[in-house]
Amino acid sequence: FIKLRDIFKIYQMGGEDVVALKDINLDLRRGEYAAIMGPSGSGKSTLMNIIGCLDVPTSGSYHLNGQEVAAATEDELAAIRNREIGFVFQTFNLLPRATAAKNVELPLIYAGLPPEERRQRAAEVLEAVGLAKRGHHKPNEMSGGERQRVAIARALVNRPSVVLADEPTGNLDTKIGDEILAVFQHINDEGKTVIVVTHDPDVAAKARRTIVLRDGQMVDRAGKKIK
Amino acid sequence: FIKLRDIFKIYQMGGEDVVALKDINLDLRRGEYAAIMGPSGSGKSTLMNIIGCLDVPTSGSYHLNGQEVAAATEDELAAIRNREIGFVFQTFNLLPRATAAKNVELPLIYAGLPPEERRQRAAEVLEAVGLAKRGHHKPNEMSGGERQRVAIARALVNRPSVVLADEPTGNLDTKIGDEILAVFQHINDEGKTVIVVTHDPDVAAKARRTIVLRDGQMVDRAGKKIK
Ligand SMILES: Nc1ncnc2c1ncn2[C@@H]1O[C@H](COP(=O)(O)OP(=O)(O)OP(=O)(O)O)[C@@H](O)[C@H]1O
Ligand SMILES: Nc1ncnc2c1ncn2[C@@H]1O[C@H](COP(=O)(O)OP(=O)(O)OP(=O)(O)O)[C@@H](O)[C@H]1O
Ligand SMILES: [Mg+2]
Ligand SMILES: [Mg+2]
Repeated sequence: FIKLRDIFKIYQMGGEDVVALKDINLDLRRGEYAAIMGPSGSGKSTLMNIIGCLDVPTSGSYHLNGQEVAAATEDELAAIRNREIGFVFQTFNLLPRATAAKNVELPLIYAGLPPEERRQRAAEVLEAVGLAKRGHHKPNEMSGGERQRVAIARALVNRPSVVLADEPTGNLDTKIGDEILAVFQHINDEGKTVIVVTHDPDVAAKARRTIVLRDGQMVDRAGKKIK
Repeated sequence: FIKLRDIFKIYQMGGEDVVALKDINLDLRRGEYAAIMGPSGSGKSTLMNIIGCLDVPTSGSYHLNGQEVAAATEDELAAIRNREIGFVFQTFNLLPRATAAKNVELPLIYAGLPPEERRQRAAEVLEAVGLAKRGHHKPNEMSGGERQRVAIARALVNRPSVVLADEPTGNLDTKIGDEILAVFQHINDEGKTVIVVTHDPDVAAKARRTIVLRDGQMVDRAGKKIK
């Protein structure tokens, strides 16, 4: 379902190269629930952005559902991102001048849903993340953890087949964090693929499989490079 | 040293009021090392912003080092913030078009330090947070945890007497998070006051005292309101 082969991501910056990912080889089945862990700067967000079709590798191949993503047109990529993938960004990336509800409705606007159905679905998913009464507030009128939950709600509202969450509980207390993870588990029980980047071993424990990065490479639990 | 009496913070929004803080009474000694915990939305960042002179309460009084902050002039407040207080924001608030080193030098520019000394100090504190080689990169060329560490470095570079850190390890793995906490402990050993907002009980355990908020109020460990 997700097949990464020999993936490299290298940022060329003036005289130096920053190797964000190297030698990444990874197979993920449909319906997988995986956690990605590793030190700050080890390449986790970069890997997520490539899986989520938000970024392209410098070299290597990425097959999603049998299709080589590098060969896809801009329109095909946009359609994949909107229909199939729900992405929770590490820095939320909410529209500052739109209310929480409008932010959450955005993927449904792209999907062409009528207004009443959009409002209904946005309200449902905001309730699921504990923000039922805050839909009419803007991001800068909310706490850090509330904004994180709006970003989570937006990623889930289109019922995507792949949920990619980059440190979704970083700004949340344990209780609400567990509620969010229960939502992810429920989604995974329905057969959807869930991939979570986390620094928290308790969060990784909820996944069925853990992938560990160090300095841009995959390593096993002893820290030795996997090939 | 820090004395909050009957602090309220109420946001008036159209027809409704959001009570972010109510009945806050708190004494913090000079050299205290305190953690503030509580659910998402419970008022932690709001409390930190008031302590850090970045926001004013709706009612109540705040004495800092014997001076009533509400009675201070704009210039006096700016001087306090620049000389006495180092603030790590939950959302980092870095200048996107400046390098990490320039971001870290900013408080020293306000303090009037000459360029060579600024560069030296910025390099020292960037090394202390594990970013020795990244000073010439901009925030959008860095990972989430790297940006968080630039924000931490900037808060510490002017050697403030009060360090206020709003969830400083939220984007960091355990190893680098522990290194940051060791830096805070070292600063506290020198007699400086350190206050950390955190969702992580392991981080709170490093402080000498924990303050718990729920729905804008201080509660004891059983969850009962403190008066
Ligand atoms: N500018 C604002 N206008 C209206 N309400 C606000 C504003 N800023 C914060 N709030 C509300 O005040 C309450 C406390 O917010 P605060 O940011 O202090 O919470 P917090 O404890 O830091 O939460 P988190 O752990 O999620 O960061 C929240 O309900 C929040 O939505
Ligand atoms: N646009 C960019 N230009 C140059 N280097 C970059 C860029 N984006 C990321 N990097 C670097 O690539 C490496 C991997 O970054 P990435 O964001 O994937 O790390 P991460 O594992 O998500 O870290 P964190 O846990 O701190 O969020 C880091 O060293 C980072 O500084
Ligand atoms: Mg990241
Ligand atoms: Mg906060």
